[in-house]
Amino acid sequence: MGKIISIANQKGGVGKTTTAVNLAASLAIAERRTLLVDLDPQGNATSGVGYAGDDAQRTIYQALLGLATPAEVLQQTEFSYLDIIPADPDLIGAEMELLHYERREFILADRLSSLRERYDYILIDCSPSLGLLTINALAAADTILIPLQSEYYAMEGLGQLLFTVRRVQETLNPGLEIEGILLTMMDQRTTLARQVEKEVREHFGPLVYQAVIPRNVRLSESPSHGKPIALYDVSSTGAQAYFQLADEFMRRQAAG
Amino acid sequence: MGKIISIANQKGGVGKTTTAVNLAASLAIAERRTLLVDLDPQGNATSGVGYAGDDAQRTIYQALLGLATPAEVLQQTEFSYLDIIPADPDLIGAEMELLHYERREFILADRLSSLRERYDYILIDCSPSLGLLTINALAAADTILIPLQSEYYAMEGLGQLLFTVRRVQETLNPGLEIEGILLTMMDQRTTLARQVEKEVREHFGPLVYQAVIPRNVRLSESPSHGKPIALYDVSSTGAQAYFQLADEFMRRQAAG
Ligand SMILES: Nc1ncnc2c1ncn2[C@@H]1O[C@H](COP(=O)(O)OP(=O)(O)OP(=O)(O)O)[C@@H](O)[C@H]1O
Ligand SMILES: Nc1ncnc2c1ncn2[C@@H]1O[C@H](COP(=O)(O)OP(=O)(O)OP(=O)(O)O)[C@@H](O)[C@H]1O
Ligand SMILES: [Mg+2]
Ligand SMILES: [Mg+2]
Repeated sequence: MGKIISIANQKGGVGKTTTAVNLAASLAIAERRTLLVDLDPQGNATSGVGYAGDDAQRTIYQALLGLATPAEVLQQTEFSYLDIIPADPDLIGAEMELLHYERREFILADRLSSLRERYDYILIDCSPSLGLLTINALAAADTILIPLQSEYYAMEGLGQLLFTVRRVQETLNPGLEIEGILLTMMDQRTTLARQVEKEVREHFGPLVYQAVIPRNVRLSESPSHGKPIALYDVSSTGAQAYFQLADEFMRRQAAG
Repeated sequence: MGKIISIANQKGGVGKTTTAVNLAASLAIAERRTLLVDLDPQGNATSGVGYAGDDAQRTIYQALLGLATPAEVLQQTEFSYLDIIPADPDLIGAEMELLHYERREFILADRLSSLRERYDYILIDCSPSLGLLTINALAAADTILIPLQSEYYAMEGLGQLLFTVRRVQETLNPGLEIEGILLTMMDQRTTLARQVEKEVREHFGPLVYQAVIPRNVRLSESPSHGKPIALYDVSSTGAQAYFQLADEFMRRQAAG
């Protein structure tokens, strides 16, 4: 029974897509059957795995509005254990259109339920907002993985995100848990980053992954080649950090 | 007659707030009467100028919904030529609420029209989305200032943003122009950043500011002290770059 994990944080540019793409690729390398769902109209996760977007009729937009089944819109990637449901700019309109649906917060949950059997993990890359699409992702998810940039504005937003998670637990999805908090773009040389790490570990304890993603230019270069870091530069500190994250993530699943 | 400039880009974390806060502060130092409007529920611009948010009844949310006049919600800052209309998390609900209004794209334009006389510049900090709040900002604005991170995903989003700007020009605000494109978080050492700068200048020519904002840790430290960079560390490369931007911005106004 596949586990659904939403990678979310309404603060922009904190490494949601980079984490979704590279954790998904690392899990696929470990032969876990993985589906990556791009729920952001920017479509960054879609291009991050090298999907050229040649078929605008087979995206998450069609699946959400019931124009196609999820099985019809999922596509293969270069990794045999990784599929993707791509996004395209049509998704911008989806938020307004979904407002008129019954059970508008559960549309994604309903659509993904038929795919759970096929995968070990379904990762959802969210856009930087707390609108209806992200609420759909939180209502559908078993857990939320929170990428956290070690910066002041990012810390400020964490409270708002946790408040939203609690509200979703109370009203839409009582089983939603926090998968973990991942420190991203960490530059150990700066006092700010070290202060943030100390505060976050003190406050959230074991929820925070031991694995920390360093700032590494190879991570920002790899999307321009349409490849996850494992294919672009496997020896980079970025690739090693995401392998470490995948290991820790899988160990936590085993521990239950 | 005050000029309204929206600082927008749906890509997250590209330096919208950092630009809004520090351009506004630099203009205030040059004794231009400036108003900063925080239109992002994250409220980063609000805390970036050190506003403690002690009055939840006097925010942009009240002004948008007509619960208070704009003049009642604007607040003073440490700079005598800079006022702010703060944001708070209530704003998350505003997008859904505004959907039911007549002229729902023009609510902000209508509210700000009474303030135009009082200021030389009104800067609007937008959230990382192309939802109704950002559409309101584009419908109200004379121009849009686009912070652009020199990264692949940010470049990918530029096309979508320009498409949206064209649609707003055709349907809501024919007078909307591009104020300029600002390269942010520029790390001259990386090939990716140099490539992006070369491409952007070739493609957009004089629209791109000569001033380029370097990656500078002092810029990310200053919000934790609730101060724009000019007050936090005036000698930093970040402060100097935003002074240079303000100069170039003012020279462009004079040139018309
Ligand atoms: N560890 C890292 N080191 C260096 N660059 C990184 C790292 N992680 C992400 N980046 C780059 O930083 C930018 C922001 O990351 P990313 O797009 O993954 O964040 P996001 O949270 O998905 O953004 P959005 O809020 O727009 O969806 C991207 O250009 C990405 O390539
Ligand atoms: N030139 C710079 N050098 C170093 N850090 C920077 C620079 N500009 C911005 N930052 C930091 O990078 C992060 C992202 O910047 P900022 O929050 O201004 O972007 P944004 O586009 O407003 O994000 P959002 O999409 O969430 O609104 C912040 O933590 C900020 O302090
Ligand atoms: Mg993203
Ligand atoms: Mg911002």
